[in-house]
Amino acid sequence: LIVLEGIDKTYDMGKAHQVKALVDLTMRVSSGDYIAIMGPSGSGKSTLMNIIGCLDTPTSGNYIFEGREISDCSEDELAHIRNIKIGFVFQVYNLLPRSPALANVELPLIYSGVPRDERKQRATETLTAVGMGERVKHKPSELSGGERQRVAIARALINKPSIILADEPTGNLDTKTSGEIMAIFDRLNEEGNTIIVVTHDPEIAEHTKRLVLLRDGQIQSDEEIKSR
Amino acid sequence: LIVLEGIDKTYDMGKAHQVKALVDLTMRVSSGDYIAIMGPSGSGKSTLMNIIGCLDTPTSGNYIFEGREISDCSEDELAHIRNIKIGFVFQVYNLLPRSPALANVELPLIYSGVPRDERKQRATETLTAVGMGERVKHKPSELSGGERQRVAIARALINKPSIILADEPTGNLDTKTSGEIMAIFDRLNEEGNTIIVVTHDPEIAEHTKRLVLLRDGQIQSDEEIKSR
Ligand SMILES: Nc1ncnc2c1ncn2[C@@H]1O[C@H](COP(=O)(O)OP(=O)(O)OP(=O)(O)O)[C@@H](O)[C@H]1O
Ligand SMILES: Nc1ncnc2c1ncn2[C@@H]1O[C@H](COP(=O)(O)OP(=O)(O)OP(=O)(O)O)[C@@H](O)[C@H]1O
Ligand SMILES: [Mg+2]
Ligand SMILES: [Mg+2]
Repeated sequence: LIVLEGIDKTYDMGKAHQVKALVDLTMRVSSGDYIAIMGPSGSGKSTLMNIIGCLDTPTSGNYIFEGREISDCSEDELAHIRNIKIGFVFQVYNLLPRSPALANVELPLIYSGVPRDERKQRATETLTAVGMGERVKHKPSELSGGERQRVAIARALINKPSIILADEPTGNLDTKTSGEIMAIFDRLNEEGNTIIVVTHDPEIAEHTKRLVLLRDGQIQSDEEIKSR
Repeated sequence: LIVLEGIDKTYDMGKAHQVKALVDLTMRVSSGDYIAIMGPSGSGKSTLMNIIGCLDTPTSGNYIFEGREISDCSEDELAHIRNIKIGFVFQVYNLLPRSPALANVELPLIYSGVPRDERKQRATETLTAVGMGERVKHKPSELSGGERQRVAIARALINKPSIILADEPTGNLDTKTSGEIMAIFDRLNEEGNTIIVVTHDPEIAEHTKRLVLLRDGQIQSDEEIKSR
């Protein structure tokens, strides 16, 4: 489904000072994989997720998505991948600050041309599924940290994407609410969807089937999780 | 040191719909306390921290800080409390987006009138203490989630406040880096400072001496942690 080969991502900070966020990274993802990515703060996890999600481009290396090299894709093809095929839960939520939760979750459905009444109904259902049914009218500034995180999760799932990329989706959630979110991801994976979760929490990683460890921009290990 | 009595915080969402974020909350904090606040997402933890930190005012109830009722304080007195007496680590970091990490951490020292060279030196030392010595020139958008969190922590500590309020300071940090941050907080508490940490992680709470559990805006329990 996804092949990353020899991916480098380097930032130039001027005056010969470079940050190598990813170094010669190679990784394959098959359809239906359920992967946890862990590693120290600053090790390159979000950078990797942004490249997989076609939100950022590598400095060098190949990214082949469903058999197609991403750097050859048109802007329309990339927009389709980002908005329809992939659902992305950002580490920093990225919600529209002046829109209520409901409008934020409806946004991807506007892109895919769903009519207004159906949009409102599906957005309400998805918000309810993540425990946010009582907060649909609140703007992001009127929500707690964990509530904003759940709105971001609902928005990522609403277009029923077959690939879900979640960058620390439970960082601001208590244990019970984390468990509810992971139950949603577990069920989506059982239904055949591909899920990649960045997490710092080993208990979250235990829901997945494969653990990729990053360190200093490189893959330290990439192993099946045997305890399941 | 701090007395909260009968604190209510209610948001009016129009059309007779109210959110009661805090309900009749009473709590005392003594100098040198080391408190963890836990509770479900949306239970009122950040709202409580914002009131303790004088960043928000209760709808009703009393807040007595060092013997003085906060609602009687002048704007200057409040600014002194917020900037000198209290160090606040926000759940959403609140860094200046166009300033590098160093300038962000220097900001409280500008408020307290520290000269330029000393500011730069102290900010560099504090950033190094939280593992960010290599990233002092990066702006927030050029930092990872956990790196931004650590810049926010450095900024909260730089004025050597005697009261530290940290709202989920390790939510985006790996286990090792979390341990380094908690070691800093442990040491500051041993030196006599008062520390209140909101967390979803029981391992973080184990560093503290007292656990306050919130649920639906009310204190469910307030107990010493005996395992230490
Ligand atoms: N725009 C940028 N310019 C320069 N350096 C950057 C930029 N963006 C990220 N970095 C650096 O790249 C490294 C990797 O960042 P990344 O966000 O991928 O880390 P991460 O593994 O997600 O960390 P965390 O667990 O803290 O979220 C970090 O050290 C960061 O400072
Ligand atoms: N400005 C506001 N207007 C309306 N409701 C609000 C506002 N700010 C917060 N709330 C509501 O108040 C409740 C408590 O919010 P708070 O941020 O204190 O929760 P929290 O315990 O910190 O949660 P988390 O663990 O998710 O950060 C939430 O249910 C939230 O929706
Ligand atoms: Mg990250
Ligand atoms: Mg909060």
